[in-house]
Amino acid sequence: AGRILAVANQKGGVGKTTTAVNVAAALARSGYSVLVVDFDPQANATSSLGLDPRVLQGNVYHLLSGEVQPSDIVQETSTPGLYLIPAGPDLAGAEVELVSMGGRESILRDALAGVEQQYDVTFVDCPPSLSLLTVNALVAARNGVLVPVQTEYLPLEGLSRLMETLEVVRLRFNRMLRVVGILMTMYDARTNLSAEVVQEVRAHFPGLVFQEAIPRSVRLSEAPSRGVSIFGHAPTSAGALSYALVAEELVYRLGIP
Amino acid sequence: AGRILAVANQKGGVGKTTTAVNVAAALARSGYSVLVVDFDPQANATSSLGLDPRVLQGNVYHLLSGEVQPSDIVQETSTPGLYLIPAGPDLAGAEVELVSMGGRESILRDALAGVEQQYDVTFVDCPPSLSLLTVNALVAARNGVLVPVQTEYLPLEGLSRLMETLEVVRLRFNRMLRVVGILMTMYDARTNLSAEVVQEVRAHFPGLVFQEAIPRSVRLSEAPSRGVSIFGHAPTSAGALSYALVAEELVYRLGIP
Ligand SMILES: Nc1ncnc2c1ncn2[C@@H]1O[C@H](COP(=O)(O)OP(=O)(O)OP(=O)(O)O)[C@@H](O)[C@H]1O
Ligand SMILES: Nc1ncnc2c1ncn2[C@@H]1O[C@H](COP(=O)(O)OP(=O)(O)OP(=O)(O)O)[C@@H](O)[C@H]1O
Ligand SMILES: [Mg+2]
Ligand SMILES: [Mg+2]
Repeated sequence: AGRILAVANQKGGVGKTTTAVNVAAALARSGYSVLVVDFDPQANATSSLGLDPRVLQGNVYHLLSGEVQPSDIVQETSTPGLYLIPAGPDLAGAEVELVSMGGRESILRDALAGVEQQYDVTFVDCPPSLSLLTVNALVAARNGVLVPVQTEYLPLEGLSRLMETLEVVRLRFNRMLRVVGILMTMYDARTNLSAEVVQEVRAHFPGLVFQEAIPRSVRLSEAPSRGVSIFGHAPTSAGALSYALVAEELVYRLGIP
Repeated sequence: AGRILAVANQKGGVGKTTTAVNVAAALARSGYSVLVVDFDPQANATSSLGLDPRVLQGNVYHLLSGEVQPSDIVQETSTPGLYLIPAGPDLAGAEVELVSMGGRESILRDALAGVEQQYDVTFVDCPPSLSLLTVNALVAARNGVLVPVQTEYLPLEGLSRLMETLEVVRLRFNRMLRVVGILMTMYDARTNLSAEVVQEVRAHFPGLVFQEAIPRSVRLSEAPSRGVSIFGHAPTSAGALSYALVAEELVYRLGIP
């Protein structure tokens, strides 16, 4: 059956959306059937894949309320084999609504029931917070969580807090939750800071850090403006090569045939 | 009386904390008495100013519940004239608790009553969300909001959504709310993307964008690891000069004598 992963880190701007979109695209290019679920009210994964969150009829918010099934709102993207469940502006209201519902932590898990039969890998892109939306994604993530960490000091500082939170969620809501891998992002070889942060994370979390670090590359920040992945925008760039290598290592870490 | 500003943008990693800390430090260096309120559960402003959020007794969470007065928990920093109301890990729980309280949008405003008599300028550093914590900061911001925008595509996309939200908050909770200025951050002169984004923002929001854009500079991302502002870490760097110019323009925009 297919794998479901959350892409999470409460620190903002560390490359969660960029990682979800481009690792998913790399897997789709190698023939896997892949789904991205945009679970951030900012809807950045939706626009990065070329869709306008304001005009789409159905989105993940309607999935939470049970109004629709996943297959009713799945969208195709410009990458063959890569599908999207979009976010919309109304998702911002879900946070407050979820608080007063019973079983509020597992609403997304139940709403996504069955997608693992249709897709080889599903990525849930999380907002920059440890809120109920992110907890829902962590509970839905049957196969674990991918943690992008920007190679700078403030993002590093938040990592141990995130690990503590993951442990709480694992004990209380999802025994299967584990960290599939920590991906170092926006690595700048010209600075000592990047190298120091990578060294520190590898020392603290042995075996968890992907071999490949994603370099800082303007091509990666340009791609969303064209609504395509890095492979559509700059297929021979350093960012494209790095994300392809990360996708290969992810397949190995997940034990996908 | 003193000014109170929120530093807000729901997009993650755009430089909210870096801006709050360094503009505040620049103003303190020119003789103003300045307060930073760390209203983000990540407590990045607290650690950027050299304090450990885990060991501090009182923090902004205790202020919300009325247990303490601001003067009970204010901390000095390594910059003379710059003071901090720290955040702590328990702030993460405030979001859910605030939802069910009456007058929930103005809890911070009431808790900070009187600080404008003691400080020339107060900055409230916001988390990356449009949640009740951020709404509280926007309601407390008697003199408006400073909006950092990273010079890239995804942050640009979120700006119009943020402006819509500010308008809703202004109409419903705080008639005085206005955008004091939009500050372009992490400007990279080597890429077309940065220049295009700046041009687009200036065209869309005439008169709102600070003259000075903050350059991308590794010195700015190193400073938090030493717990000092950019002026303490690298006083002659491009980042230090830029933040000093922004502080001067802010004084002008706020009409401070
Ligand atoms: N390796 C990279 N090199 C250069 N720019 C990058 C890289 N990865 C991401 N970016 C850019 O940095 C910004 C932040 O990345 P992204 O939006 O993916 O982070 P995020 O963690 O999803 O943010 P949020 O916390 O707001 O959800 C975006 O403008 C993106 O295009
Ligand atoms: N001009 C700059 N040049 C280089 N690095 C910067 C610059 N401004 C901020 N940074 C670094 O970029 C990262 C994001 O900045 P910062 O944490 O201030 O953003 P934020 O908007 O407060 O993030 P969050 O949304 O998580 O609160 C940090 O590692 C910071 O040190
Ligand atoms: Mg994102
Ligand atoms: Mg911050």
